[in-house]
Amino acid sequence: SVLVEGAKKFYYMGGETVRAVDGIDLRIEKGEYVSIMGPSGSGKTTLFNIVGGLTKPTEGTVYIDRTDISKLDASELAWLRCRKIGYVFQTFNLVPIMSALQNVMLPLIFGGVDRTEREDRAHEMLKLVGLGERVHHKPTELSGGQQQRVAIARAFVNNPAIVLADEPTGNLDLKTGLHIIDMMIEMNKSRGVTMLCNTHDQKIIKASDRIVWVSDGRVEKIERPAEA
Amino acid sequence: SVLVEGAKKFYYMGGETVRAVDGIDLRIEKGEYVSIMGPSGSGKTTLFNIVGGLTKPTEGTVYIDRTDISKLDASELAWLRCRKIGYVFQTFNLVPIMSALQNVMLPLIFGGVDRTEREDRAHEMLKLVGLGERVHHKPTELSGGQQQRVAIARAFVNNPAIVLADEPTGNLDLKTGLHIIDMMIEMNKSRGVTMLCNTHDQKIIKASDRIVWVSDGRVEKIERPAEA
Ligand SMILES: Nc1ncnc2c1ncn2[C@@H]1O[C@H](COP(=O)(O)OP(=O)(O)OP(=O)(O)O)[C@@H](O)[C@H]1O
Ligand SMILES: Nc1ncnc2c1ncn2[C@@H]1O[C@H](COP(=O)(O)OP(=O)(O)OP(=O)(O)O)[C@@H](O)[C@H]1O
Ligand SMILES: [Mg+2]
Ligand SMILES: [Mg+2]
Repeated sequence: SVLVEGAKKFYYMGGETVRAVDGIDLRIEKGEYVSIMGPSGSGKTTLFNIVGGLTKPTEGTVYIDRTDISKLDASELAWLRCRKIGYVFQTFNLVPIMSALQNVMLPLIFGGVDRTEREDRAHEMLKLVGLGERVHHKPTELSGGQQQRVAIARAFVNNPAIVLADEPTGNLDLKTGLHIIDMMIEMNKSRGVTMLCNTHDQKIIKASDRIVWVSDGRVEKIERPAEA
Repeated sequence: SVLVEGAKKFYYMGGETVRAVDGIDLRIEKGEYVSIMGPSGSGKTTLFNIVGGLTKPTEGTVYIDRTDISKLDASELAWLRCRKIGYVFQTFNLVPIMSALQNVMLPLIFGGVDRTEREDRAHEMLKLVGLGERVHHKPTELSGGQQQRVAIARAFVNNPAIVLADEPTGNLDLKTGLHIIDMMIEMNKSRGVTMLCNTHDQKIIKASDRIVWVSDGRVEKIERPAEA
């Protein structure tokens, strides 16, 4: 489960203070599928980075399964980021010199999985996202939506407890997007992966247990899809 | 106007040939607003790169205003890419060490515009895309959708004859996306900018004069929005 208490993130630029996140409280239960929606610039990626332990909040606390993540030492934080949480970044962040297969195998190295099994599991994930025929292509040899799908495969390959996905369907056509959303729902329902998705995509909203609306760094309202 | 005749782009990888674009003929009239739709990996970005003179086709010819662009020398090609055509890349391609304002001012340097006017025009474009308050932020200090809008502002600032936009609303929420689409329609109708948009966004489709559907590197069909 994820608990965010009083999170704030301020950037000081010249004379101005940018309040990217300006007081957010949020609780996500184990196995829940939560979408975060809001205008461009409203703080979704900043919240993602705070929850994922990638950015220290200016104020506030994040608990992952009741552990205050600011209290973790370097190796515990590394374990959290490599085993417990999977990330799909808005800008993909793939390793440019590695193939799709090698990129997806990467988290498994930290899982202490042997090479044959790493290859098998990476192949399997890439097939699941429709890229079985592109496994040896490097990121520059892939389309935008293909790179996005490699990033998604990489996030799930290690069977993390939580996946944080930042606009995971932004570069996908309707059909491919639906396929990916079905895969993420399947991961959520059958493997119990807790899902936190930043999205503008109505199709993801419909699949969610709850929708959190943010605006100007704060939570505006929270609702169930039936009400949305 | 843009004329594409028999365009093909093949990549040779180990024993395999990837047919990214596999025989495309396309004619776009001056001032037209054309959308290109198709599944992830179907060849839209590759076609964009061929039309924009960024990639040489394996076969086929591109004519911009009746000029075969493969016949242009280096300085003529530079003029084409800096003055005649504006680009919104799927991966934005902003200069990381420059602010939003400096990024948008860049094409104007090639236009021989003096500094005061460059700043004024860049400010004006950034206001038009809703970023008047973020002009001094660098790309890493901007949200994904804000970076996308800087890329859009940069594409239009030089008053090019043609704008090629690759998924320009992929990272934008509904409201911001509509605002940007209205701005592009305005540029098309009032300034006569010829628009070629790769997109998955139904809102852009509705605004287009024609929709070109691509699949596996070929044109599947072309229709008017009323029929779509
Ligand atoms: N440099 C390259 N080497 C090998 N294959 C490539 C290269 N660039 C692109 N491809 C392949 O060519 C095909 C078309 O790619 P392209 O980027 O044009 O697709 P797209 O329609 O823009 O997709 P998307 O909607 O995901 O952005 C894809 O299958 C891709 O894997
Ligand atoms: N390093 C930084 N320095 C200064 N301001 C920043 C920095 N990073 C983000 N911001 C600002 O904080 C605000 C929130 O950014 P964030 O990336 O969280 O938005 P977002 O909701 O993810 O937007 P989008 O939907 O466009 O991706 C934005 O207004 C942005 O300009
Ligand atoms: Mg974001
Ligand atoms: Mg593309």
